Amino acid sequence: EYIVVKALDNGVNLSGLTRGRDTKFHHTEKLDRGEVMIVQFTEQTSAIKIKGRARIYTTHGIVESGD
Amino acid sequence: EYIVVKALDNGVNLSGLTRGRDTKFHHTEKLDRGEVMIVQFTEQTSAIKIKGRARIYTTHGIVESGD
Amino acid sequence: EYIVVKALDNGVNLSGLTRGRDTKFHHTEKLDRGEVMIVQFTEQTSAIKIKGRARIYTTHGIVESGD
Amino acid sequence: EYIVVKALDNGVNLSGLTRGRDTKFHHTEKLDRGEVMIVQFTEQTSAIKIKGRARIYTTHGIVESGD
Amino acid sequence: EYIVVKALDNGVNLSGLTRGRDTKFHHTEKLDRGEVMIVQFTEQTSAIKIKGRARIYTTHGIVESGD
Amino acid sequence: EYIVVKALDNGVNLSGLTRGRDTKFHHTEKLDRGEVMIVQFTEQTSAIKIKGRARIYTTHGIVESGD
Amino acid sequence: EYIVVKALDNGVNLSGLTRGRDTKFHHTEKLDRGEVMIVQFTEQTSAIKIKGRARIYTTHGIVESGD
Amino acid sequence: EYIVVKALDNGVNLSGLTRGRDTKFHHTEKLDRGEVMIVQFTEQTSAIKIKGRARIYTTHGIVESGD
Amino acid sequence: EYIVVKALDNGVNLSGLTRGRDTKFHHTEKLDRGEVMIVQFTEQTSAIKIKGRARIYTTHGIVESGD
Amino acid sequence: EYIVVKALDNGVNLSGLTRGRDTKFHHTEKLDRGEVMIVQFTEQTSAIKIKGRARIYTTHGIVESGD
Amino acid sequence: EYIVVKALDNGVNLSGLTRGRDTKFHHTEKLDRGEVMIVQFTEQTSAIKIKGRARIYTTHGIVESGD
Ligand SMILES: N[C@@H](Cc1c[nH]c2ccccc12)C(=O)O
Ligand SMILES: N[C@@H](Cc1c[nH]c2ccccc12)C(=O)O
Ligand SMILES: N[C@@H](Cc1c[nH]c2ccccc12)C(=O)O
Ligand SMILES: N[C@@H](Cc1c[nH]c2ccccc12)C(=O)O
Ligand SMILES: N[C@@H](Cc1c[nH]c2ccccc12)C(=O)O
Ligand SMILES: N[C@@H](Cc1c[nH]c2ccccc12)C(=O)O
Ligand SMILES: N[C@@H](Cc1c[nH]c2ccccc12)C(=O)O
Ligand SMILES: N[C@@H](Cc1c[nH]c2ccccc12)C(=O)O
Ligand SMILES: N[C@@H](Cc1c[nH]c2ccccc12)C(=O)O
Ligand SMILES: N[C@@H](Cc1c[nH]c2ccccc12)C(=O)O
Ligand SMILES: N[C@@H](Cc1c[nH]c2ccccc12)C(=O)O
Repeated sequence: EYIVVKALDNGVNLSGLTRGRDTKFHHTEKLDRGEVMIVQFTEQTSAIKIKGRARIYTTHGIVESGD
Repeated sequence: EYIVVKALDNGVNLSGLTRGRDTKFHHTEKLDRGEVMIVQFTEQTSAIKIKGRARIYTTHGIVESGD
Repeated sequence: EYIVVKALDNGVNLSGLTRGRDTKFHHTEKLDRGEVMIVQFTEQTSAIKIKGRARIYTTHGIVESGD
Repeated sequence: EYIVVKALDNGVNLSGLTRGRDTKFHHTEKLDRGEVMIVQFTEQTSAIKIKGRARIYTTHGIVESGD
Repeated sequence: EYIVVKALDNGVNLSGLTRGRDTKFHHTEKLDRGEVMIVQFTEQTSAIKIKGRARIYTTHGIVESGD
Repeated sequence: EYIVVKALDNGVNLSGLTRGRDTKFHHTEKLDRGEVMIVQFTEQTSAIKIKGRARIYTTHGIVESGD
Repeated sequence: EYIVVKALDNGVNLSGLTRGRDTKFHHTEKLDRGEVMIVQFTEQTSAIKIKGRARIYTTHGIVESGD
Repeated sequence: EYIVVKALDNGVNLSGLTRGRDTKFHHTEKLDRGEVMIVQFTEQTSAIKIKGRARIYTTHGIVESGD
Repeated sequence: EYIVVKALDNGVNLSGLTRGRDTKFHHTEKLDRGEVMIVQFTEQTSAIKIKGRARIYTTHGIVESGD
Repeated sequence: EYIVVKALDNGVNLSGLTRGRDTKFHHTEKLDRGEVMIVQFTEQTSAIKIKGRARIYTTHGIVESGD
Repeated sequence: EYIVVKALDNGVNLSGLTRGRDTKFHHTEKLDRGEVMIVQFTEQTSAIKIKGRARIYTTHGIVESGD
C-alpha cells in the first residue's frame, strides 16, 4: 500500500507518524511545488499527515489538502 | 487498510482507541482546516473516532462527520 | 474488515460483544450527532450492536438504524 | 465474513448455533425495531437463525425474514 | 463460504451431511415460513440438503427448492 | 468450492467419486423433484456425477442434466 | 479448479491422465447422453482428455468437443 | 492454471516440455479432430508446444494454431 | 504466469534467459509459422526474448513482434 | 508493486529513500528526456521522490510532476 | 510481475539494476527493432531502465520511451 502526493505549492509538509504505543513525528519531507512523493505504510509508519496544498492519490480516491 | 481524513474546519479531533480488552483513547490528533491525515488500523488501534467537520474516505464510501 | 458508523442523533450506542463462548457487552461508545466511529472486528469483538439513529456503512451496503 | 441484521419489528430473535458435532443455540440476541446487529461467523458460531421481521444484508444479497 | 435459506412454507428441512468417508445426516433444522437460516460449510458439514419450499441464496445465484 | 443441484424430476442421482488413485463411487444421494443439494469438493470427493434431470449451478454457469 | 462436462451423445469418454513423469490414462468415465460430470484437477490428475460429443464448461469459456 | 486445446484437424500434437535446467519434450499427446485436452502446468511441465490446427483457450484469450 | 506465443512466420526464436546473477540464454525454441508455444516464468527463466514475427498474448495485452 | 516513470525533460531526479528508522536518500537516478524507469518498493526503499518534469504511472492513476 | 518491452528502433537498451543497498546495472540487453523482451522483477532486479524508442506494456498502462 502506498499513496502518491503531489505538491501544488511550495512548503508542503509530508510527515510520517510512528507505529506502536506512541504516535510521534519521525520524519517530515518538505516538498516544493510540482515535486511528487510516493510513500508506503511501513514498520515505522502507520499514520501520515499532510499540511499545505497538495493532491493526494489514494485507494479511496483523490483528495486535495490545504483548502 | 487505511482511511483518509480531511479536516473541513479547525479543531477536528481524530482519535485512536486501543485494541484489546480495554477500549481507551491512546492518541488524539488535532487537525486544522485543510489538513489531511491518513491512518491505518494497527496492533494498537482497532477503532477510530472523529469529532468535528471532516470528510472521511473509506472502503465503504465517503462519509462527512460533523453535521 | 471494518464498519463506519455516523450518528444521526445524540445518544447513539455502539456496543462491542465478546468473541468466544459467552456473548456479553465489553464496551459501549456513546456517539453524539455527527460523530463518526470506525471499528474493526477483533480478537475481542465478533458482534456489534447499534441502538439509536445512525447510518452504518458496511461491505453489504449502507444501513440506517433507529427507524 | 459478517452479516448485518436490522430489526423491522420488536422481538426479532437472532441466534447463534454452535460449530462442531452438535448444533445447539449458544446465544440469542433480542432486537427491537430499528436496532442493528452485525455478526461474524466464528469459532463458536457456524450457523445463524433469524426469527421475526428483519432485513438481512449478506454477500448474496438482501433477504427479508418474517413474511 | 455460507448460504442463506429463507423458508417459504412451514416444515422446510435444512440438513447437514457429514464430511469424511461416510455421508450421513448429522443435523436437521426445521424452519417455519419466513424464518431465515445462514449456514457455513464446516469441518463437520460438506453437503447440505433442503426439502420443502425455500429460497436459497448462494454464490452461483438464487435457487428455489420445492417446486 | 461448492455446486448447487436442484432435482427437476424424481430419481435424480448425485454421486461422489473418490479422490486418489482409484476412482469409485463412495456415495449416491437420491433426490426427488424440487429437492436441492449443495455439495463441496472434499478430501474424499474430487469428482461428481449427476444422472437424471437436474439444474446444476456452478462457477462456470448453469447446466441442465438429463436431456 | 474444476471443469463441468455434459455428454451430448452416448459413449462420451472423459479420461484422467496421471500427474508426474509419466503421462498415462488412470481412469476413463463413460458418459451417456445428458449425464453431467464435474471433475477437479488433483494430485493424481493433471491432464484430462474428452472424446465424443460433449459441452465442456471451463474458466476460459464453453467448448464443444466432438465436431 | 490450465489451458484447453480443441483439435480442429487430425494429427494435432500437444507436447509438454520439461521444467528445470533442460528443456526437452517429455510427452506428446496426439489429438484427432474434435478431441479436447485440458492440461495444467505442473512440476514436470513449464512449457507447452502445439503443432497443427487447434483452438487454444487461455487466460489471455483464444488462439488458433496451425494457420 | 504464462505467456502465449504464436509464430506468424517460420524461424521465430523464443529464448529463455537465466534467473540469477547472470543473464544468459539457456534455451531457444524455434517455431514455424502457426506453431504455438505457451511458456511460464520459472526458477530457471526470469526473462524471455522473441525474435521474428509472432503474436504474443500477455497479461498486459497482445503484442506483435517483428515489424 | 512498482511504479513507472517517464522523464519529460532532461535532468529528472528519481530518488529512493531508506526504509526503517531513518529516512535518507540512498540512490538518485538521473533521467534524460524520454528515458523510462520502472522501480519497485523494496527492503531498502519505502519512499520515492521525483523532481523535474515526468509522467508517473501508479496504481492510483497517472501523475505529472514538475509543473 | 513482468513487463513487456517492444523495441521500435534498433539499439534500444533494457537494463536491470540491482536489488539491495547498491543500485548498479547488472545486465543490459540490446534490442533491435521489432524484438520483444518480457522481463520479471527478481531477487537480482528491483529496477529497470529503458533507453531508446520502445513500447512498454505494464500493469499501469502502455508507455512509450524515447520521444
Ligand atoms: N523510513 C521511513 C520512510 C517512509 C515511508 N513512508 C513514509 C511516510 C512519511 C514519511 C516517511 C516515510 C519508513 O520506512 O517508514
Ligand atoms: N501509533 C499509532 C498511530 C496510529 C495509527 N492509526 C491511528 C489512528 C488514530 C490515531 C493514531 C493512529 C498506531 O500505530 O496505532
Ligand atoms: N478494544 C476493542 C475496540 C473495538 C474494536 N471494535 C469495536 C466495536 C465495538 C466496540 C469496541 C470495539 C477491541 O479491540 O475489540
Ligand atoms: N460470542 C459469540 C458472538 C457471536 C458472533 N456471531 C454471532 C451470531 C449469533 C449470536 C452470537 C454471535 C461468538 O464469538 O461466536
Ligand atoms: N454444528 C454444525 C452447524 C452447521 C453448520 N452448517 C450446517 C448446515 C446444516 C446443518 C448444520 C450446520 C457444524 O459446525 O457443521
Ligand atoms: N462425506 C462426503 C460428503 C460429500 C461432499 N461432497 C459430495 C458430493 C457427492 C456425494 C457426497 C459428497 C465428503 O465429505 O466428501
Ligand atoms: N480419483 C481421481 C478422480 C478424478 C478427479 N478428476 C478426474 C478427471 C478425470 C478422471 C478422474 C478424475 C483423482 O482424484 O484424481
Ligand atoms: N504427467 C504430466 C501430464 C501433463 C500435464 N500438463 C501437460 C502438458 C502437456 C503434456 C503433458 C502434460 C505432468 O504432470 O506434467
Ligand atoms: N526448462 C525451462 C522451460 C521453459 C519455461 N519457460 C521458458 C521460456 C523460454 C524457454 C524455455 C522455457 C524452465 O523450466 O524454465
Ligand atoms: N538474471 C536476471 C534476468 C532479468 C530479469 N529481469 C531483468 C530485467 C532487466 C535485465 C535482466 C533481467 C534476473 O534474474 O534478475
Ligand atoms: N537497490 C535499490 C534499487 C531501487 C528499487 N527501487 C528504487 C527506487 C528509487 C531508487 C532506487 C531503487 C533497491 O533495491 O531498493
